[in-house]
Amino acid sequence: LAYLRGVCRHYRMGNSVVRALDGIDLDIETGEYWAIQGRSGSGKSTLLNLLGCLDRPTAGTYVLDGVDVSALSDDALSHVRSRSIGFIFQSFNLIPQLTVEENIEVPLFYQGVAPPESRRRARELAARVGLTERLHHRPTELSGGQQQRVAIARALVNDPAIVLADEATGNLDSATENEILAVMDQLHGMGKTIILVTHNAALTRHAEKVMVLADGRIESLRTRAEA
Amino acid sequence: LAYLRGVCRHYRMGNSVVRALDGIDLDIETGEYWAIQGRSGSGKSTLLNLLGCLDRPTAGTYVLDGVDVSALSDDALSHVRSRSIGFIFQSFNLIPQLTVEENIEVPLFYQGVAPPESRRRARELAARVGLTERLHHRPTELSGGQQQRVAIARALVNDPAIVLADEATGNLDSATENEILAVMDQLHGMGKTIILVTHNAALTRHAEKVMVLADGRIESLRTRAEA
Ligand SMILES: Nc1ncnc2c1ncn2[C@@H]1O[C@H](COP(=O)(O)OP(=O)(O)OP(=O)(O)O)[C@@H](O)[C@H]1O
Ligand SMILES: Nc1ncnc2c1ncn2[C@@H]1O[C@H](COP(=O)(O)OP(=O)(O)OP(=O)(O)O)[C@@H](O)[C@H]1O
Ligand SMILES: [Mg+2]
Ligand SMILES: [Mg+2]
Repeated sequence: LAYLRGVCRHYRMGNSVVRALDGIDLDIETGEYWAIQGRSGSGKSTLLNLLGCLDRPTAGTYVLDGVDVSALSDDALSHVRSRSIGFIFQSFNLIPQLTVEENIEVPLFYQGVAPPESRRRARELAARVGLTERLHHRPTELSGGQQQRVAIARALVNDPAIVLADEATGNLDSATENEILAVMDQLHGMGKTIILVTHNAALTRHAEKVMVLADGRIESLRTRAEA
Repeated sequence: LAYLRGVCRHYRMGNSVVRALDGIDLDIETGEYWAIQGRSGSGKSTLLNLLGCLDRPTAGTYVLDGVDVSALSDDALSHVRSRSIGFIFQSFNLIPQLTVEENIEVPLFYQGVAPPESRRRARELAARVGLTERLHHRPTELSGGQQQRVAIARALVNDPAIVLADEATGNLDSATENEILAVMDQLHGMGKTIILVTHNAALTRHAEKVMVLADGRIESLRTRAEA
């Protein structure tokens, strides 16, 4: 499905350079379930943003579905994203002026889906993450875990082939977290590729491949059979 | 130190009422270490905001240090807060235009502490949460866990008597989380009152009292000796 070769992401800060990613080589097959772990600041979000076409490498190659992503224009990149990638942000990125229902619905408009179909699908996803009773609340009228679940529902409403989740259960109690992980398992069972960044070691049980990052590099990578 | 009697917090939404807190009775002694758990949406942040004088009950009484908080003016409330309470928000609430160092320093200015003393103390707290190498970054140039640690450092820089932490380690790997919990234990050892909202059951080991909320009410409350 995708591969990275020598991928780097640097930030210049005055006279120094922050090497958020410092040489990543990776192969991802369609339908795999990955867990990415590592210390705070080790590069997990940076890697996920690159995989999700939200950012570009400063060096190296990223090929997705046979296309060299670094060669694409911003418009083409945005098109790839909205069509095949569902991204759950570590900081949610909900639109404050829209209700829960409207926030979930937004990605469908980009795909030319309109009411009543878009509204029906948004409500279906809201039900799946337990938010039916909050459809008309705005993000500031929700608890932290409820906001996180809106972000999850929105990422899934387009039925994306690839789901990238950046610590998507960090604000959830374990019962609710298990419900979300069951949704991820379901999606995986439907053939989707799942990549979860998580600090919770227990979540790696659901994954086939577990990668640990340290200082912008891959420290270890194991397949569950060996785990 | 504090007690709550019949505390309620309601929100009117059109024709319905959301009962975020629905009758809380609670006694908190100085120097205790509490853990608050419960499902997403059960009222934890709402309770913490009330305890931290960031919000007022719609009904009931909250007495802190012998003072009926509901009787205080906004100014007086704000004064109580900045002097004795350190609050770590679930969504961090950092100031985007300020650097890490400046963000940590802000509460000191309200207490009339100025550079070089304020700068020295901000750097001391930054070191304690492992952010010495990020002092001049702005929040958008930090990882999620680094932002969370700035929020922690800022809450502690005033040496508050009461520390209220709303899921303050949800974005941290377990090694970093343990470092933060060691800081909390240290503060508790100095006689401070600690109240942690957490989804991580393992964290309740550090607490003397563990409360579980459900639907805005206290479902259970146990003291560690019985645990
Ligand atoms: N401004 C508001 N208007 C209406 N309802 C609100 C508002 N703020 C919070 N709520 C509701 O109050 C309830 C309690 O919210 P609270 O933030 O205390 O939950 P929580 O236990 O902290 O959840 P989480 O674990 O997800 O952070 C939630 O159901 C939420 O939807
Ligand atoms: N715009 C930026 N400018 C400078 N440095 C940055 C910028 N964005 C991120 N960084 C740095 O890049 C490193 C990796 O960040 P990243 O967000 O990928 O970490 P992470 O593994 O997701 O951490 P966490 O677990 O805390 O979320 C961090 O040390 C961070 O300070
Ligand atoms: Mg991150
Ligand atoms: Mg909360």
